[in-house]
Amino acid sequence: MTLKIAITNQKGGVGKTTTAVNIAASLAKVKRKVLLIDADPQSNATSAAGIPKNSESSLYEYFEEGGPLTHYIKDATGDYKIFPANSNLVATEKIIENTEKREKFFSNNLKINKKDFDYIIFDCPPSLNLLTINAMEYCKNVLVPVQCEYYALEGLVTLKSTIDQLNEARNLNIKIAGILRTMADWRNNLTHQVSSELEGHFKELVLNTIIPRNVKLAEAPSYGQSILDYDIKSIGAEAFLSLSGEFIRRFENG
Amino acid sequence: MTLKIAITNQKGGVGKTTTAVNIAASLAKVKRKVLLIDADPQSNATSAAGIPKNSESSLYEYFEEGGPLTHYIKDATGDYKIFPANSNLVATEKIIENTEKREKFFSNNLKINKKDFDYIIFDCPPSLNLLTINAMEYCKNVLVPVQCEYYALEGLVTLKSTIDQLNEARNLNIKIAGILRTMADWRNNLTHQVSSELEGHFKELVLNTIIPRNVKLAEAPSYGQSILDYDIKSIGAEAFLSLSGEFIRRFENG
Ligand SMILES: Nc1ncnc2c1ncn2[C@@H]1O[C@H](COP(=O)(O)OP(=O)(O)OP(=O)(O)O)[C@@H](O)[C@H]1O
Ligand SMILES: Nc1ncnc2c1ncn2[C@@H]1O[C@H](COP(=O)(O)OP(=O)(O)OP(=O)(O)O)[C@@H](O)[C@H]1O
Ligand SMILES: [Mg+2]
Ligand SMILES: [Mg+2]
Repeated sequence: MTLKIAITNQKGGVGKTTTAVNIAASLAKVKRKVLLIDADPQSNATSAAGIPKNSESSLYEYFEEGGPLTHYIKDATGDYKIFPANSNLVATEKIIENTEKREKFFSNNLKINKKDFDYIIFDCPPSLNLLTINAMEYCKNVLVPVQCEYYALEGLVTLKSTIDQLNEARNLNIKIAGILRTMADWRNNLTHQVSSELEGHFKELVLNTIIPRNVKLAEAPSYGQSILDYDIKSIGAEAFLSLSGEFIRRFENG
Repeated sequence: MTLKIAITNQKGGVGKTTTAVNIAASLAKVKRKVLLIDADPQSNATSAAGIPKNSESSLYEYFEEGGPLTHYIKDATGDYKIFPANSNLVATEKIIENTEKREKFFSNNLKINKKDFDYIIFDCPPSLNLLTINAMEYCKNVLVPVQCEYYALEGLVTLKSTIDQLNEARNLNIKIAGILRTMADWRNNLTHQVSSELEGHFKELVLNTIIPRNVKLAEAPSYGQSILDYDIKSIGAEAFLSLSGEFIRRFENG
């Protein structure tokens, strides 16, 4: 049974791409078949996977030109597969805008053989645009990385009410599957405050694994590597390996 | 002569809002009359200025209902004025989409008496949408905060080429007035690498003032205060006061 997860938060810079790339690599390490789909025209996940950003292969070309999925999907540097992005993705949003059932464009047009993958993970841009909404609808499950800081906490309340509105207005059935605390720096009071506020508000939705602030995580993408290949002994790598364990417990054994 | 500056970068979480709020407060401290316009539906600048996010006063209401600007502009906690935002701003984007000369909607409809202000500063959302493009066109000058990390560097190249394309296609004459290095942590190699790469590529566009990573800057907004009111002795406050000096040298005496 393929598990589909959209990594989303309209607040910028909270660690969506860092989470997408490193959880894909960590799940691949424990022998899961993982497809990471880069739905952000900025193509950060694509370059972190070691793929050139300006390749002619993205969801845009797939929807425009068709052809077998294997033509578009590439091998990432971390044993997982990636559906890369490029700047043409901006045009995909315009195309989706002019179709019926805009929110279900991916569900109606993205034909992935579920038997090929155990996990399909989307990296989304920092806005609740049609690319993000389509990824959420396609996956139904949303993982929300939240930096342990004030604005990110504010953003979560907005995201939750947007999802509730979409579900009511368009009968989409999207749910927040988990909230992941990122860039935690326990030397700062702010991290403690935001972290306990999240636990108070969102209770069992908050994942046990917390990703610490670790410069190795920021260095790895400039080499086109996941944290596991860049520095397996770092606290960042440890955190993502333990996150893959939590994924398996929470989503596979449910 | 009113100086207009749009603070923009489609890469998320690079310090756009932190820069907008604290440069507005720092310029107000040295007796400049400053209007900060929050053009991001997330309304982070609005809450950092001590104004409730769900007020009925944003560019959306101004364009829809009209009336005197004084009805919409509020006093911020830091001696500057703010044109707040709320989530209705998302609808403004749709309205702009359906007009002629979409990029000049703000220039054609936002009537601010330039004599009232020395500086008009826009805080933009993390995407190159019509709100951001309108703010860039209205101001002509763009300040780009860049976190000293890999993805932010990649994003800058995209932003520059987007501005060049807009200028050519729509004759807009937008220019990057300055690049501001943010969240610099000199203990990390990455900061040194990205910083020198920026200096190499963008030469005199890179501002001399560098904003250091300082947790006080992340704490201040949860109290609805600028860094000057929250902790005037912090390294964050020092950096923004020196940035206001560089603004005066570069933009006023230019
Ligand atoms: N735990 C961490 N420790 C240190 N640096 C981190 C961590 N997580 C992410 N970063 C760095 O912080 C920056 C923001 O992270 P990232 O780009 O993954 O966020 P994002 O939510 O995908 O941003 P966007 O909103 O632009 O898509 C990047 O430079 C990244 O390398
Ligand atoms: N110099 C700094 N030192 C420490 N923390 C900072 C600094 N600048 C910004 N921050 C914090 O980093 C986070 C991102 O900054 P901010 O929200 O200003 O970026 P942004 O570019 O406006 O984000 P968005 O793309 O969502 O609009 C915030 O939690 C902010 O408080
Ligand atoms: Mg990202
Ligand atoms: Mg912001």
